[in-house]
Amino acid sequence: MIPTATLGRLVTYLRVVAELETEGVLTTSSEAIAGRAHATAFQVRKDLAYCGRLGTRGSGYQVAPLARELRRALGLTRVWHVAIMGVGRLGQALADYPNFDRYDFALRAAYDADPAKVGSTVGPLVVEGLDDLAASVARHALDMAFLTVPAAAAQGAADALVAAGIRGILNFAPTVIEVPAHIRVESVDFLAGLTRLTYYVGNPPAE
Amino acid sequence: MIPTATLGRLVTYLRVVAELETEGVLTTSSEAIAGRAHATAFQVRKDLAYCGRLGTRGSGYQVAPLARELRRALGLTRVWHVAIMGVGRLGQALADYPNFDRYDFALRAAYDADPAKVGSTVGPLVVEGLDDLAASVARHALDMAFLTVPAAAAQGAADALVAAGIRGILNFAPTVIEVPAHIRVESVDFLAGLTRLTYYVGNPPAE
Ligand SMILES: NC(=O)c1ccc[n+]([C@@H]2O[C@H](COP(=O)([O-])OP(=O)(O)OC[C@H]3O[C@@H](n4cnc5c(N)ncnc54)[C@H](O)[C@@H]3O)[C@@H](O)[C@H]2O)c1
Ligand SMILES: NC(=O)c1ccc[n+]([C@@H]2O[C@H](COP(=O)([O-])OP(=O)(O)OC[C@H]3O[C@@H](n4cnc5c(N)ncnc54)[C@H](O)[C@@H]3O)[C@@H](O)[C@H]2O)c1
Repeated sequence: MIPTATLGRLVTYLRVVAELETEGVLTTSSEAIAGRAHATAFQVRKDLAYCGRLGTRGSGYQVAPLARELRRALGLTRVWHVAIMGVGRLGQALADYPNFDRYDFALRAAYDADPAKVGSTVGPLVVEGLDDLAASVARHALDMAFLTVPAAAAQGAADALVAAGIRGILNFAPTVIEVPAHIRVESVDFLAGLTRLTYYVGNPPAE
Repeated sequence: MIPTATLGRLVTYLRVVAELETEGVLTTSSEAIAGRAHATAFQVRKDLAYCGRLGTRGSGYQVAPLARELRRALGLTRVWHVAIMGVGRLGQALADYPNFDRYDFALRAAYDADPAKVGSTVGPLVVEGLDDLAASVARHALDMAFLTVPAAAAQGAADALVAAGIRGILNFAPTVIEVPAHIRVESVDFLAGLTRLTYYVGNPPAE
């Protein structure tokens, strides 16, 4: 298992290397990756060692093989099927979000507890109710779900997803949800970015 | 200046310590903080040294003074005024987001380029147009803005905010925006959380 802190950094390096790939860059260095990833070149070299022997001392890394190696180490070697649980404002904004396919994520289903929303279309999906959730999760071969319901409904909606066979939840609701040990929850927290931004706005670099 | 990587971790420690505060916990340790922050106790002690001499060896940290000290070190010592630029689905979801006041952020204004939205109410705000943006930014004493417009409109909307006197932008749009050196941009990227989630779902811990 990759330690959590290292995993967070490897995910950032993959975003950086994927950006270099779309920019047509062929080779890069730990210094160049560190600059875009807000890390040190030493940390980059140490972390990339988790993915096997990459790059040669003195001549850097080939971008395309490095991206492939990072995707393999992070388990992004197949298309992952994702659902939206709660098709309100945020759920609808996510249904339209461009670029999922660039990362091999496929939005496959959308669910809402409001009968008035069931049957409507959002992005590429038709909204389903919660009646036969387990059968629907199996039919769409779902792996994970975005939890985009109000905070008060979050635990109940998470329980329904877990009972239906979902193995991972990306929680957008501002509340902590409890799940069994074999289910994974990651929370999305834009307040962390806002707090970092505040620090920089309050401490502008000397001109 | 606090190095970027350290800043990211201090922001996480503040969230952890603030959670302990709302749970009524009076004292904590670097081990307890490290557990919730996915860091090592050594890293926590090293990072907290940036905020001055805190805690005593062997008996841990007092939670309330530690939270105060972290807020001071991060510049969260006053209320920061934030605007929403682009009042679509995500902008509206943000206007309703609970807890801003717990972190001393005040939503003060909302702007949209669509004349049909100007004058409508969203959360606590009345939507304004872009005509007198500089005058409005001054009137609301705005510091920062959420950029929640479509990717194609993001650079133009950012330019308008910078020209109007905004000093920090939290960018939700999936595109890189260019700003002058004295303006700070932080991007919100839920794909990093989704990628971490994928790794754990693909590598479940042994039972
Ligand atoms: N992390 C972020 O970036 C961020 C930003 C804004 C809002 N939020 C949070 O996202 C969540 C959604 O916000 P919103 O503005 O879209 O809310 P919303 O009220 O517009 O939508 C919520 C939807 O969830 C549905 N719902 C309620 N209970 C349900 C259940 N048990 N099962 C399935 N569906 C259910 C509702 O019918 C509704 O369609 C909120 O918790 C909000 O605080 C997160
Ligand atoms: N980071 C995340 O968590 C996340 C999640 C979902 C969507 N998004 C992104 O957020 C953005 C908004 O998504 P949405 O679903 O709310 O879009 P939307 O189309 O519902 O809303 C966009 C709003 O921006 C306004 N607008 C367009 N050009 C403008 C300009 N130049 N100045 C001011 N306002 C302008 C439009 O009138 C509209 O009201 C998109 O870029 C989307 O990809 C981010």
